[in-house]
Amino acid sequence: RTRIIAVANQKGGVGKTTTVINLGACLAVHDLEVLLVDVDPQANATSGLGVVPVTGGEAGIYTLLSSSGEPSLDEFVLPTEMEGLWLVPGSRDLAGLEIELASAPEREFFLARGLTPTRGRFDYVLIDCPPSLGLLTLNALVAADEVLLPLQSEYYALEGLSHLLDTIRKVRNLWNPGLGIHGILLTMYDRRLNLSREVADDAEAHLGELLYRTRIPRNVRLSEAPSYGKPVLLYAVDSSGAASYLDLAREVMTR
Amino acid sequence: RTRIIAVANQKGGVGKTTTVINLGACLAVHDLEVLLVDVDPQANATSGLGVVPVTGGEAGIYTLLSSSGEPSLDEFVLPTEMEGLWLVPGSRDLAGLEIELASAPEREFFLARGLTPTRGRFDYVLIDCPPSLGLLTLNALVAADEVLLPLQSEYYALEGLSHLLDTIRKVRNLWNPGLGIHGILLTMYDRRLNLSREVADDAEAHLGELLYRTRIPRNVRLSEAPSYGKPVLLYAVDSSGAASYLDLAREVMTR
Ligand SMILES: Nc1ncnc2c1ncn2[C@@H]1O[C@H](COP(=O)(O)OP(=O)(O)OP(=O)(O)O)[C@@H](O)[C@H]1O
Ligand SMILES: Nc1ncnc2c1ncn2[C@@H]1O[C@H](COP(=O)(O)OP(=O)(O)OP(=O)(O)O)[C@@H](O)[C@H]1O
Ligand SMILES: [Mg+2]
Ligand SMILES: [Mg+2]
Repeated sequence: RTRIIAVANQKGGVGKTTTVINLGACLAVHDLEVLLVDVDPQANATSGLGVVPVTGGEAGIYTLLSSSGEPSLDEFVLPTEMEGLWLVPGSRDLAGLEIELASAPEREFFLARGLTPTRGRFDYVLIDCPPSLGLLTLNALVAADEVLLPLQSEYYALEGLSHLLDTIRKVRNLWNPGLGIHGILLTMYDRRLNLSREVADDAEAHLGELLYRTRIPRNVRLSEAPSYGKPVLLYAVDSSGAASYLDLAREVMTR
Repeated sequence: RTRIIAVANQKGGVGKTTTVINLGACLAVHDLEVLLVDVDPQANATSGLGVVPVTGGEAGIYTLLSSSGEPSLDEFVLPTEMEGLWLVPGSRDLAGLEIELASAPEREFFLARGLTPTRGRFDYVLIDCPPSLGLLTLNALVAADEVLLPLQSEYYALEGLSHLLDTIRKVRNLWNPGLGIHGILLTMYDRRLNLSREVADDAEAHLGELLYRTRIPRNVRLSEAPSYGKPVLLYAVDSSGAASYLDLAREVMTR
């Protein structure tokens, strides 16, 4: 009954972190228990919620990934300002992990093992991935039941999609046969721009029902909210950004 | 007399590729010889110029990085549509290189060795980096004389800057004592938005003269141009995007 969803795209700046924080908050507000897991060394999902990323031996994603036994979840999970929204904080130290784990056996399974205790305890687990298809994102794809792909309404974003879909197929064949695509989310959509409409039309034509009906508009409140350490629901509840992530949460719950 | 400049920032989507292509074109149009080197596995700088990224054994960045002897530059450099603008095309295969080179001796120096023949042949070499601080970006920082840091006018972008500056300092101490910061470039600046102005004020206060006077405005022509495989100078010469990169080129030439 727990759905683990990796939010991934190797293209940078497409709205992965913004989606993890705000979809997470909009799910939690429907009386669900939601865990956010920050697997990006930038630790933006962590600081975007007003939490200081961990370093050194402090419990967090780095210790979760590098510990050999099955960790006790209570050590790694922090509450946030919102009822029902929890966080495994990120860490800059993750940047070194790619090289450290490069030759470890079963290096793709560290996160899957670490998240086992979340099953039955949370309704949704959302994993924020870094902008690459390296070992950290692979770990997220192996640990996940499904992938949510943010697709910025721009040319380069559409171009990179086939590489990401190839990688998902590879992970399914090699390590995680049950991995599905939860959906593809158009982000920073501006209906006044030809480019936005062209990318949306292209995506509709090629991706069909994989595409969520909800499109996230470009909305400055979404980019202001992290500087206050809050999801947009708490920062600007009347904004189009908050409304669109509430729509997305309803769509995610009914899929 | 050749200046090798790495355009780097681990934050995704801040305008690294857009800056490499458009600053490159605006320098070339001043009768300079400019080489663009695409070190990002996404190969956006390559496709943004209408060139198909290379795969397999075809000559390009992958063979340049993985060859042991000093390569002959003519094998790797392609002309572009613009006089004086040349390209070492990128490749998806680079994604695997991080793991392949992880245990190679002197793994940080492969690009520096490969770019030696550019000295004296080009006025500027601009290196497009992926959104990470892994081995590919390290190679670019070791090969470069200077770094140009695009800084998106957003909260997360400002947050990540200290990590990037730490990394540059580390590279200077360990592998490339001459590495300097050419400048920090505000991108996607929208003076109508409080957030943009706040980030700009913050950057001015903390970074002072490292900041270029030129600010790149948010301009849709910049994001349309890559779908036509052209720098914005050839796609929409009268746009604010083209004007701002021409200003930047003049500022870069006089620094
Ligand atoms: N719909 C939106 N409207 C306006 N700004 C947005 C929107 N979504 C995200 N942003 C802003 O755009 C920038 C990029 O978004 P975000 O950091 O979430 O992308 P990302 O894919 O997580 O980036 P990275 O690849 O670096 O991890 C951020 O500054 C964010 O605040
Ligand atoms: N000044 C600008 N105005 C409008 N759009 C821009 C501007 N600069 C870049 N863009 C667009 O924003 C997106 C991100 O820019 P770009 O791809 O150059 O960033 P990047 O840092 O190279 O990304 P990555 O981290 O994925 O390599 C692209 O779709 C690009 O076309
Ligand atoms: Mg992110
Ligand atoms: Mg790029």
